[in-house]
Amino acid sequence: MAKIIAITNQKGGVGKTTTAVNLAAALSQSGKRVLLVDLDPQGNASTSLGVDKKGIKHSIYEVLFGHSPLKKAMIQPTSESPWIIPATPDLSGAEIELAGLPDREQQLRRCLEKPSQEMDVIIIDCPPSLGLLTLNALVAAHGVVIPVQCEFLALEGLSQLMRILEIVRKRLNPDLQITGILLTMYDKRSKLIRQVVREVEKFFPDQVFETNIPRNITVSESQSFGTPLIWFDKKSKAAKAYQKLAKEFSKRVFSK
Amino acid sequence: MAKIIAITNQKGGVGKTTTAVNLAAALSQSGKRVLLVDLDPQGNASTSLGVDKKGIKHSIYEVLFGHSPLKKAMIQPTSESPWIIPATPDLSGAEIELAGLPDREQQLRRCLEKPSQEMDVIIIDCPPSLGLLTLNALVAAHGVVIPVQCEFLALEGLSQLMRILEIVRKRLNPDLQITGILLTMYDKRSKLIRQVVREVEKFFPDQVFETNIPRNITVSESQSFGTPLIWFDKKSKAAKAYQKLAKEFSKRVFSK
Ligand SMILES: Nc1ncnc2c1ncn2[C@@H]1O[C@H](COP(=O)(O)OP(=O)(O)OP(=O)(O)O)[C@@H](O)[C@H]1O
Ligand SMILES: Nc1ncnc2c1ncn2[C@@H]1O[C@H](COP(=O)(O)OP(=O)(O)OP(=O)(O)O)[C@@H](O)[C@H]1O
Ligand SMILES: [Mg+2]
Ligand SMILES: [Mg+2]
Repeated sequence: MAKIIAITNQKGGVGKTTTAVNLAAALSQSGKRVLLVDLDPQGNASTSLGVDKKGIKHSIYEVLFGHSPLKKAMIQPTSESPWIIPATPDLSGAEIELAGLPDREQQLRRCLEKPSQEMDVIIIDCPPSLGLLTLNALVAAHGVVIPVQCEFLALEGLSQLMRILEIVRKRLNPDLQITGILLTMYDKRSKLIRQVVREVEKFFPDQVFETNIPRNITVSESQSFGTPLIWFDKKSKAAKAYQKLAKEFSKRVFSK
Repeated sequence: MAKIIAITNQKGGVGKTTTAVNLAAALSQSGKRVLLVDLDPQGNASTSLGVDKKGIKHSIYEVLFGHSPLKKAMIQPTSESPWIIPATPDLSGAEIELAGLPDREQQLRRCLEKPSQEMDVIIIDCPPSLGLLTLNALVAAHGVVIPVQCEFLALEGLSQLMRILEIVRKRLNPDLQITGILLTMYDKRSKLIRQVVREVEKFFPDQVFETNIPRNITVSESQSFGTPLIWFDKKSKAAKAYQKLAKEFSKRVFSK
């Protein structure tokens, strides 16, 4: 049975997609069978793995509403890369369409029952909101990784997100655990950033990953080439940090 | 009649809130009567203006659903600052609740009819999505300002956003114009950033503001002190850029 992990934070631009893609790639490189689900209508995870969205007939939208079997939507862009179920702009209408269904939060969990027989880990990249798409991911998941940009505004959303996770655990998914909080775009030269880091470690002591991800300009370049950073610029500090994160993640997720 | 301008982009973390707050503050400083509407459940615009959200009884949530008159929700944190209608976490349930209403996209437009008699400009800070909250802002608005971070992934969402704006203009709000595209976190040293800027200017030649906003670490600091950057660190390059933007914005919005 695969472990299902959602990468989520309603704050925008904190590194959810960058983390989902590079974590999935590092785990796949270490021999795990990995499926990445792009659940964001922007489709940034699909682009970051080099998927050309224009030609896609079967995306997560068709899978969610039962129009396509999940197996038809799975793509492996290169032999080394993780499998991915891409997202297209059609997904932006999904939240309103889901709102009208009976078990509206359970759709994704149902879709992932079959593939979790063949995979070791399924990683879900969430959009920057706490709407029905993210709720579907939280109901399907065993764990959540929460990327937090080391900026003041990012702190605000963290306690709101923790409250939501508690509600989901009580009412919809008792298995849901916090796999870890990941500090991203870390720059040790800035006093404010160090202060934000101290706050996060104070409020959530056991949950912060030891690994943090430094800011690195080649992240954006790797995305423009549709290649995970850990292969595009493997010697960069951020790439090495994602490899280290994959080891720490595996200890927390697979050794239980 | 006030001009109503939505600050929107479904890509997260591109500078929507930073732009909404500093543009509103600069316009208010120049003598305009300004109302800022925080339409993001994260409530970052409220925090950036120093509003303590814990004690709020009347927020944009109560106003949208008719529980509070708008006048009761308006706050002016200091005598110089713009007026604001704050957002609280209650707003995160609004999209599902709006989905069940008949004129679900028109709620905000109706709420803003009265205040636009007394204001010169109403600025709406949108969440990072194209859901019903953002749709309400686009139906109420005369213009949109689109902050775009100079990063590769940010380009992807731009054409999707333009398609949505076209649909809103055809079906819901024929007055909707693009006030301008604002390039944020601009760093001229990076080759990729200069490439992204060239792409944006090529696709949307007349719409990009001449002013762009440089990256500046004191932005985040100003937010932690609940003070707009243009007052917190008025000599910084980003603060001067926002003052320049306010002038360019006024020419595009008020001189018509
Ligand atoms: N470690 C890093 N160093 C430098 N830039 C980074 C880093 N991580 C992410 N970025 C850049 O920051 C931007 C935001 O990252 P990303 O898109 O992964 O965040 P996100 O949380 O998925 O955003 P959204 O909320 O829109 O889904 C991207 O342009 C990306 O290139
Ligand atoms: N010019 C700038 N220089 C440096 N940092 C900036 C600049 N503009 C914004 N930031 C920082 O980038 C982060 C994202 O900015 P902001 O919150 O305004 O974006 P947003 O688009 O409103 O995000 P969201 O999608 O979550 O609503 C914030 O932490 C902010 O402090
Ligand atoms: Mg993303
Ligand atoms: Mg914002």
